[in-house]
Amino acid sequence: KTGSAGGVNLVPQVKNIIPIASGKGGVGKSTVSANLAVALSQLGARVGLADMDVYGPSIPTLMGALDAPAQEDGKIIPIVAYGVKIISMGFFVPKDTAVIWRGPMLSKTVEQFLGAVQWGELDYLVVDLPPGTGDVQLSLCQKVPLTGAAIVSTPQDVALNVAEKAMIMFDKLRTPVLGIIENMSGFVCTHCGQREEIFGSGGVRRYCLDHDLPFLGEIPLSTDIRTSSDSGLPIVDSAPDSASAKAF
Amino acid sequence: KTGSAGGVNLVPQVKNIIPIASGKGGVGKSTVSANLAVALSQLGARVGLADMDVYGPSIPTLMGALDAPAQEDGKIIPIVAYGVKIISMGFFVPKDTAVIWRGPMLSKTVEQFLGAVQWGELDYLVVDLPPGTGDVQLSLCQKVPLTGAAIVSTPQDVALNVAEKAMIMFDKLRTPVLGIIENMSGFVCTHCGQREEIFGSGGVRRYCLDHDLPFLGEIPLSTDIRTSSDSGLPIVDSAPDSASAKAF
Ligand SMILES: Nc1ncnc2c1ncn2[C@@H]1O[C@H](COP(=O)(O)OP(=O)(O)O)[C@@H](O)[C@H]1O
Ligand SMILES: Nc1ncnc2c1ncn2[C@@H]1O[C@H](COP(=O)(O)OP(=O)(O)O)[C@@H](O)[C@H]1O
Ligand SMILES: [Zn+2]
Repeated sequence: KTGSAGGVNLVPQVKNIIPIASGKGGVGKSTVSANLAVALSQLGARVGLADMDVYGPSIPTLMGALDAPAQEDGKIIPIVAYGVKIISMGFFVPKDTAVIWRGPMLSKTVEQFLGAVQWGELDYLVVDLPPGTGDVQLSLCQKVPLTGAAIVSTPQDVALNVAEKAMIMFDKLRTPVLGIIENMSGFVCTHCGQREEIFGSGGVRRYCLDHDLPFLGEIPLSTDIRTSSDSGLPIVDSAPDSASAKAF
Repeated sequence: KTGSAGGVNLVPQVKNIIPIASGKGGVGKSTVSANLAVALSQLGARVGLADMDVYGPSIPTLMGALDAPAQEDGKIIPIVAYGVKIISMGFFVPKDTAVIWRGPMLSKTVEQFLGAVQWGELDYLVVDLPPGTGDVQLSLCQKVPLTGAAIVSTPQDVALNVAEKAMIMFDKLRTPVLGIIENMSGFVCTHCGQREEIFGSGGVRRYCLDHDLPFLGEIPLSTDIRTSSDSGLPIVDSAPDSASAKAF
């Protein structure tokens, strides 16, 4: 494990911290983070979910958790949904407000969401990262030991080229990469069963073979994943026997 | 016009500066920026395209422009493709390198890409912004007068809620919002003609009606837009009579 260079580990009671990352935005990091956290909780693990996308938090919507957290002894008590403890900027910022902050404020938020939340004993803390390779990612890698990062990408070159930037960053910061998930991989028409490669497919599996990285699986592009996100019902819970849920 | 608060306008020779923005990543800001710039150039305007997505530049790939720019008298000479002058971090950073910078370096890059490039006289400078409401957006609004921002979103709630953050920011920074473009609006199966609402449709038009904002149009989700992006052939140039090109 790396991280917490020379400092104190802000969350010593957490066994595994797993960032879900991608250099690219809109590839499904939040959707994967939410469904992964719920799936781990269904297996009986004690799970936390930290939404570090400060500018564009969508975890509260995805998890149908819209209350504001309470405080106790100066610590924030996380909101619980589907058995998962959750923290997000979305709980503190009204819908009609934007967080217009420069870098240093982002780093403060990372510290708060780690050290100032009453996480309790956790087996897994899933961290939904924003796109890019900036302040939030750097601060996370420097403040706590990370078990390993899971990378999410869509299959096409334009997305994979940018998703790759997060992997390069983790290598530089000596954080292990657990592997890559291909999301929005192929679309099957619900009317005639024709398979359409809207964003392509297979691009991530090829990349993993070329770079000797574990391929963690593929999730289809499907309308029910998007509708479950919009309605705050993670698909691993709302349709556990569907192909989409099984892919997660 | 706002911006360049009390300072010197870094690009006085540019008539209109139009940021293409969205709080949300992966909604098509770069694809819209590239195709808009090429379409404006085809109409006879003198057009520049500045890729301010420092962590995840994709304009060089989208425009098929992969050479490194030359320098002359301490200024960067932009690369020209499809009649458009282009600057991007992608020209300066090799594929296997990530830009792992904190906020202040982003602001320096914004200044460089405005003041240190030999843009010449331009009718339009299209600026492809990264997701979020942070350093790059703040610096841009503070350094130059902006004509107005075009916002891009996909139709679903999760995306629109975050795309909205950019509009809130522009209002705060007294930058006009020209309107919103709905991208990836509906998908038509090429085999049976059935329309699938993978990301939904109509969400942006409704939002514009509710908030008294101009609706700038909708672009369908289509495989040929993605393939044209991956191959560096903006669709307004490679298939000018297609429905996708007409939408741009
Ligand atoms: N496999 C999928 N099929 C259909 N829609 C998806 C899928 N994965 C994600 N989405 C949708 O795409 C949008 C972007 O996903 P999100 O998880 O917010 O990405 P990120 O966190 O990388 O920005 C959301 O509206 C989500 O519902
Ligand atoms: N209307 C569309 N139909 C199909 N694919 C699209 C469409 N618009 C964008 N894309 C693809 O979606 C991906 C994300 O688009 P991009 O322009 O990079 O978004 P952003 O700049 O907002 O991150 C790219 O691979 C692009 O080719
Ligand atoms: Zn069909």
